Amino acid sequence: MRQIAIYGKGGIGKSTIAANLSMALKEMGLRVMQVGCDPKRDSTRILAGGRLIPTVLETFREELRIGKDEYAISLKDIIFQAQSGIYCVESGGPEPGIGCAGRGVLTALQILSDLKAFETYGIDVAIYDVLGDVVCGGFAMPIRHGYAQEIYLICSGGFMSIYAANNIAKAIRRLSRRGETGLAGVICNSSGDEQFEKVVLSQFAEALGSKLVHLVPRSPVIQACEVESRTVLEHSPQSEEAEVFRELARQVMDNDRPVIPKPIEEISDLEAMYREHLPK
Amino acid sequence: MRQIAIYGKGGIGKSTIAANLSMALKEMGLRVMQVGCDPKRDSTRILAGGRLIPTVLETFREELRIGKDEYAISLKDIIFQAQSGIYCVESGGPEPGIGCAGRGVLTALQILSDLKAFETYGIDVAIYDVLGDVVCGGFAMPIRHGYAQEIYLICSGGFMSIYAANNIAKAIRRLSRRGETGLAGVICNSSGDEQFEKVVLSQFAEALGSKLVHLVPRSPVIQACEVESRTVLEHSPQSEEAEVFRELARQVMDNDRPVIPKPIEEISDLEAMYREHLPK
Ligand SMILES: Nc1ncnc2c1ncn2[C@@H]1O[C@H](COP(=O)(O)OP(=O)(O)O)[C@@H](O)[C@H]1O
Ligand SMILES: Nc1ncnc2c1ncn2[C@@H]1O[C@H](COP(=O)(O)OP(=O)(O)O)[C@@H](O)[C@H]1O
Ligand code: SF4
Ligand SMILES: [Mg+2]
Ligand SMILES: [Mg+2]
Repeated sequence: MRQIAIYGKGGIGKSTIAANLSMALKEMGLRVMQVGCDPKRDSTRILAGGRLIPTVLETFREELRIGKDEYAISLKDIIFQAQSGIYCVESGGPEPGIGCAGRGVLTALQILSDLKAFETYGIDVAIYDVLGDVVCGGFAMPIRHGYAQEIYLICSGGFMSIYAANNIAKAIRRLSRRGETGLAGVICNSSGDEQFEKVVLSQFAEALGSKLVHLVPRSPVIQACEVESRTVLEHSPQSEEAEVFRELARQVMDNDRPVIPKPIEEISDLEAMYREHLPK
Repeated sequence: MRQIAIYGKGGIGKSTIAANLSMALKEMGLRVMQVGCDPKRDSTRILAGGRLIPTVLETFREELRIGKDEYAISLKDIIFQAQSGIYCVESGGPEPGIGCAGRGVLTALQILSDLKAFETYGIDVAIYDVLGDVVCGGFAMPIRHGYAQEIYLICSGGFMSIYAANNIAKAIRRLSRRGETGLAGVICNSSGDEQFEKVVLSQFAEALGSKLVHLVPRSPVIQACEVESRTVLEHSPQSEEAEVFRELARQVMDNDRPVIPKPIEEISDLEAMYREHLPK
């Protein structure tokens, strides 16, 4: 079974890429589970027809409240099969204002494994959609505990998305278990200037010891799909955008050797690399 | 001295509003300090001419590394006066992958108060720009410890921004100290459909026991200012957008009675309220 994690700053397009990637993998005949690991709990919204599904943590809190434990949870309370056949899970977050959101994500992942979710549903690929703005000890737990085995960093042409990705690469280097988890690649979710993005993100990915795996164009079709809560492959199966996600799925399945990244230490070096390619 | 905090989901426009509000307050003759409380450390970028200033936490770590403590930090190492005269601070975040980012923000705020930053610079208004995607115990610390006294929630017409704001309101209710901290209001940073936003955000704000304080239009001028790393008031002082921020500053200064919010308990009720106003 492959465990693939999508990290990147807030609003960069993690959920959009995760949902469309899940769909393309499903089309290849694989059994796919997408696990939202963002307290916003909206990772699987496109897959679930616009619905925000119940979360593992809120279901767990219900059981705790009546004196039971995680083994009282039934898999059908926390795993929802979308019309497409993809299995959807949302970790959820803590009660607002208390507890550790990152720790909560880990708890949710541990519940899935204690309840043998992957085995029960015969899952081939798990896609984890993880918040990447805060690279704290909490949110790095999926890496530390070996869940996020093949990690993709989502970037655009904006400097802050590269800065966030470099920080995540620092966490991967510090926490990944040799041979088990690592950086699988960088994916560009374009903010418009594809020429600039290809050059600067290829250089960034290579500096990390990895590669720019694919570029997803900025597209009104992708935006429209979100409003309709459908993936691009369901909404416009013949479109160029649908083909982009099919190609991404092929790249991801072929690319099974994650590396320990070599992040850029100093922010001034990161800025210098970035400025080099800015149009004069 | 007024301590005003801006909370909201990632990418909603917190830093854009914070920087332009700081500028408008400065124009009113007030001495203003903006403190970025987001590990991305880009809150004061527009104010500092595109530069990412050194953070409190990285400066603190340097001192710790050579066996010193926070009192070895000199204020001029962590507080930078922009050309506009506004004082800029970035809390920064932990070393990636370890430690608690929220706890780090609190540490940075405590260092500012231990070093008597507000007294030394004669600050009238402090603006805290705080990450609101993760409403964990860590990021709620500025509320719990009485720094975030007048809290503004930034929303747009998108449901997820309202969902995030409602979660922050839950944290405020749980943690705010009666009479000291509370919800001061909702600010709309429009995503385009102002008609819909005014209706749904007024209802949401009133349900919380507060009000919709102001609406900032979606505008290419505001976008252009970010690219040039200048506030709207510096870039286009006579523009309608500049006047919007001047009005916001007046509203904020007049509005000094924060409330303990009454957040909407169930997500289904929040969705129902939202759907009521959607165009049929
Ligand atoms: N390639 C793209 N073209 C157009 N819009 C996009 C694209 N990728 C993402 N978006 C839009 O950007 C917004 C943020 O995307 P989302 O996947 O929710 O980000 P994240 O999960 O990283 O917070 C959504 O409204 C989405 O529709
Ligand atoms: N009213 C607006 N009109 C146009 N663009 C905006 C507006 N508000 C914010 N933006 C843009 O949206 C992006 C995100 O804003 P930012 O303030 O960085 O969000 P946050 O601090 O909440 O993450 C920036 O590129 C900014 O220029
Ligand atoms: S470790 Fe991260 S998720 Fe956990 S409380 Fe701290 S900031 Fe929040
Ligand atoms: Mg998302
Ligand atoms: Mg910001």
